[in-house]
Amino acid sequence: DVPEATIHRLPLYLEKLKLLQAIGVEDVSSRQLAESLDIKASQLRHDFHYFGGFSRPGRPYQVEKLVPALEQIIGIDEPVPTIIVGAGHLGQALANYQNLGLQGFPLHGIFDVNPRLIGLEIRGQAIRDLADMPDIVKRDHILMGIITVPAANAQQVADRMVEAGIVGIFNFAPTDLKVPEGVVVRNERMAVGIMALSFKVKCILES
Amino acid sequence: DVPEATIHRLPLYLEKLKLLQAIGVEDVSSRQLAESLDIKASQLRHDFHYFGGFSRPGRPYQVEKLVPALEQIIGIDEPVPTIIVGAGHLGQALANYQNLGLQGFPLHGIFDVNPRLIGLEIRGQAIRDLADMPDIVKRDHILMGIITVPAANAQQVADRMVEAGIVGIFNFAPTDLKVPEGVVVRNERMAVGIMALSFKVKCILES
Ligand SMILES: NC(=O)c1ccc[n+]([C@@H]2O[C@H](COP(=O)([O-])OP(=O)(O)OC[C@H]3O[C@@H](n4cnc5c(N)ncnc54)[C@H](O)[C@@H]3O)[C@@H](O)[C@H]2O)c1
Ligand SMILES: NC(=O)c1ccc[n+]([C@@H]2O[C@H](COP(=O)([O-])OP(=O)(O)OC[C@H]3O[C@@H](n4cnc5c(N)ncnc54)[C@H](O)[C@@H]3O)[C@@H](O)[C@H]2O)c1
Repeated sequence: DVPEATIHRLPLYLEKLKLLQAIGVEDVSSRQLAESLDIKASQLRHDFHYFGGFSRPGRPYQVEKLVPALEQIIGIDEPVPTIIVGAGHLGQALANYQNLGLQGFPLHGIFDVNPRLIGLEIRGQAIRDLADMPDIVKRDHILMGIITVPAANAQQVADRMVEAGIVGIFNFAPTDLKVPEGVVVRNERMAVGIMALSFKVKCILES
Repeated sequence: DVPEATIHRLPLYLEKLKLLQAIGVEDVSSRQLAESLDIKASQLRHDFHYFGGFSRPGRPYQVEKLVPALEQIIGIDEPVPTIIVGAGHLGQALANYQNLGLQGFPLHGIFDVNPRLIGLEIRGQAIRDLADMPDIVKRDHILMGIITVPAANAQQVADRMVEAGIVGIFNFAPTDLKVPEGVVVRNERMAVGIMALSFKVKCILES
């Protein structure tokens, strides 16, 4: 079992390696890569150990090889089509966010129940009625869903997503979702991020 | 120095303890608290060790004492007034998010440069012109700022925040900000969260 903290660092390694690839860097040592992310080289090697290490001890990593290897491990070696349910402020902000598609999660639909929103276009995607969601999920074999509805409606939306075939739910609503075995939920709490920042601000003020 | 992963778990401990407090639980063991968060009890004790441990070995934690202790460590024993710069989709979603205030970060202003947005109200807060931001930051001694502008404008906004007295920046724009010594930036990348989810979905599909 791979620890949560290791899973969290994989996208950060990938993001840095892609930057190196874009500027033509061919090799990178564990120390260089780790220092660019403000972590210890031993932590990086320990993380990579879960996936076979990627290079012989003492030899640098080949960027051309490491990028596709990490993409495969994360599961974005092929695009992962995604839907959003809830086309309010946050849903529209995510639909509008170009990086989501660039990072491997092309948006295949954004759904809502408010008739005044149906048909509105965000970067070329028209908001559709929630009733159309199951057909789209089945048609395009969609496995990932993002929930940006009010907390009171989130469980019901999760149930409909799971019924349609979704196995990974990215939940922004401040409520814990119950899902069956074989479905994963990730709660995105911006409050966790801002509290971590608050801790660091306090450290600065006290030093 | 407290590790990043430990800092990240503090808000999660606090969130769980507040739930226990709300249902009248007085004592909780490290095992119970850890299991409710799906982590090892030894990891929790190791985290608390950085802050003095909070209880004698083998004795449970007192919820009434632990909640204020963690609030103080995180820096939310008193409200931390915050501003948002960028009142587009994401900025409005954050201004609309009631939990931010409940978690200890009351919103003291949301700013933009688009004249069509100035004056629009979100949950009682009127969007103001960016030109008014420095006065508000100085008047209310605001230390935290959230950036939800396009990547191209983010550095310029960060500079103005720092000039006005902000020391903690929560950055949503997909770009790295340069800030002077004594200022902390936290980049919130939803893409990291969704990739971590993708990894787990892949594990499920392969098992
Ligand atoms: N995790 C975080 O840190 C964070 C930050 C901001 C907002 N939020 C949360 O994200 C959610 C969305 O916030 P917002 O500001 O966009 O709210 P909003 O009210 O602007 O949008 C919610 C949308 O959901 C739609 N909706 C309601 N019930 C639905 C259903 N059953 N099926 C489909 N659509 C439905 C509504 O019609 C509306 O368009 C809220 O739960 C909010 O608390 C979380
Ligand atoms: N981190 C993530 O995962 C994530 C997710 C969604 C969006 N985003 C990012 O968040 C940002 C906002 O996204 P959005 O969908 O709300 O965009 P948006 O275009 O709807 O809103 C941007 C707002 O910023 C304002 N603005 C531009 N320059 C400004 C300046 N110098 N000072 C003050 N205001 C200024 C604009 O007038 C506009 O209202 C973008 O950078 C986007 O890439 C990040």
